[in-house]
Amino acid sequence: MKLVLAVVQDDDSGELIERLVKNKYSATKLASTGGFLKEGNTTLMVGVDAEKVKDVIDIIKEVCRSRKQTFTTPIPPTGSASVFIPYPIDVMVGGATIFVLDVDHFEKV
Amino acid sequence: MKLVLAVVQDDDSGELIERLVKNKYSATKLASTGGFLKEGNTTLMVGVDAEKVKDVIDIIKEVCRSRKQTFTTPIPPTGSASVFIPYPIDVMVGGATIFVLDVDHFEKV
Amino acid sequence: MKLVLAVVQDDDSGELIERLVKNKYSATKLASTGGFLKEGNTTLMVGVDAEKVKDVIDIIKEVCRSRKQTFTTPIPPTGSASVFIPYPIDVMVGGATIFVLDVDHFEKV
Ligand SMILES: Nc1ncnc2c1ncn2[C@@H]1O[C@@H]2COP(=O)(O)O[C@H]3[C@@H](O)[C@H](n4cnc5c(N)ncnc54)O[C@@H]3COP(=O)(O)O[C@H]2[C@H]1O
Ligand SMILES: Nc1ncnc2c1ncn2[C@@H]1O[C@@H]2COP(=O)(O)O[C@H]3[C@@H](O)[C@H](n4cnc5c(N)ncnc54)O[C@@H]3COP(=O)(O)O[C@H]2[C@H]1O
Ligand SMILES: Nc1ncnc2c1ncn2[C@@H]1O[C@@H]2COP(=O)(O)O[C@H]3[C@@H](O)[C@H](n4cnc5c(N)ncnc54)O[C@@H]3COP(=O)(O)O[C@H]2[C@H]1O
Repeated sequence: MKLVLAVVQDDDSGELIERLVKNKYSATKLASTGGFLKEGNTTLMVGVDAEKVKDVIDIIKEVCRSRKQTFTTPIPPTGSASVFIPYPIDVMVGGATIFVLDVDHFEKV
Repeated sequence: MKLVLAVVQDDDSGELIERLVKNKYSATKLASTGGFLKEGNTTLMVGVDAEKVKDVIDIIKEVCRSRKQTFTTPIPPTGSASVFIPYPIDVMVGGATIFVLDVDHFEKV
Repeated sequence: MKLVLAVVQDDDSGELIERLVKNKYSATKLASTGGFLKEGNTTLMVGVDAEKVKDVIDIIKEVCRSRKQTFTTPIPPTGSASVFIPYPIDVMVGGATIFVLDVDHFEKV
């Protein structure tokens, strides 16, 4: 038995939990905060048989992989134009930090 | 030193902590959420000497063992009767998921 | 890779996180509650290379070491005096409970 602890972005945690549950994995969600950015994030605890660890990490990768997302931010009008011009900017989102711990003993009562 | 992580129902966590404290164990409580039912539950962290792990698990079993509880739900009146009839239904409550992790190094400062 | 779990007082957690971040460590903060005093405290998760564990524990010691703090509590006036007399009392604050766990596998995605 291994315990997978994954720190993921709040925006990805809902979809990640759905995918894990759909694949018959159990998970427990803990609300957490990043030390550097001080933003809320999610720490997920997934207890799983050792041979399934790779599968769980693959699911985390598919949902949480750092990716570029394009946000259109309105650029304030310049000169006489009174219309906001949408302007695309790229921001890196997602990402997951994964720790796998060995479990000495597992029991459900 | 071992670290016992137990995911238990919110309703059982108060009594469980009291029983652990009465038996001179220290515990730290983390609010958590179940991945499947999306209901609040409690993740308890108990650092304890290796030879006491079995005792801690026995206390968890006594307080949190899955058990049938009978709830009386009012059945809406039928026909001309205008009185709600209490009707007993059995629901499984309790339960605990327990992970025991090995602790490399323990220190209080 | 090791995972340092440190249960510290809420009042010390802000400064502790700043010191860790300044020393290029990453940390994740979990809100927690003490089993005995039922007061809020902070559980900090710091994943770090094995040879840096001692440095992280030294930083925790410097910020969180149990120490005497003098509080002046107003003593109600006695007799005809109508002025509160400040009276110093010593209280032990701080302290940290530290668990170091071995990490089987670490990955960022
Ligand atoms: N070794 C570890 N142990 C425990 N938790 C860990 C960890 N590595 C990452 N995390 C958790 O994952 C979140 C995202 O980390 P990431 O490395 O992708 O992205 C990080 C990283 O790129 C950067 N960063 C973090 N600490 C830094 C530092 N001391 N100096 C410079 N940049 C830092 O800021 C981003 C946000 O960090 P934040 O702390 O808010 O949030 C972190 C933290 O909650
Ligand atoms: N291996 C593990 N790793 C991490 N956390 C674990 C875990 N096993 C259990 N837990 C935690 O314990 C709670 C109760 O689990 P239990 O197995 O008694 O009771 C579970 C189980 O009977 C069922 N269940 C959970 N996941 C399922 C799934 N993928 N498919 C079908 N049923 C599921 O629903 C009940 C409530 O689950 P929920 O997720 O809301 O809440 C779970 C979860 O927070
Ligand atoms: N082995 C362990 N496993 C998991 N978490 C641990 C732990 N040892 C300490 N902690 C966490 O650290 C907090 C401070 O513990 P400390 O030992 O400094 O200070 C403790 C200790 O001096 C005393 N205490 C704790 N449990 C006791 C008990 N069963 N009987 C008598 N005194 C107790 O009360 C203070 C506050 O305890 P509280 O539970 O509110 O808060 C605890 C708890 O959240």
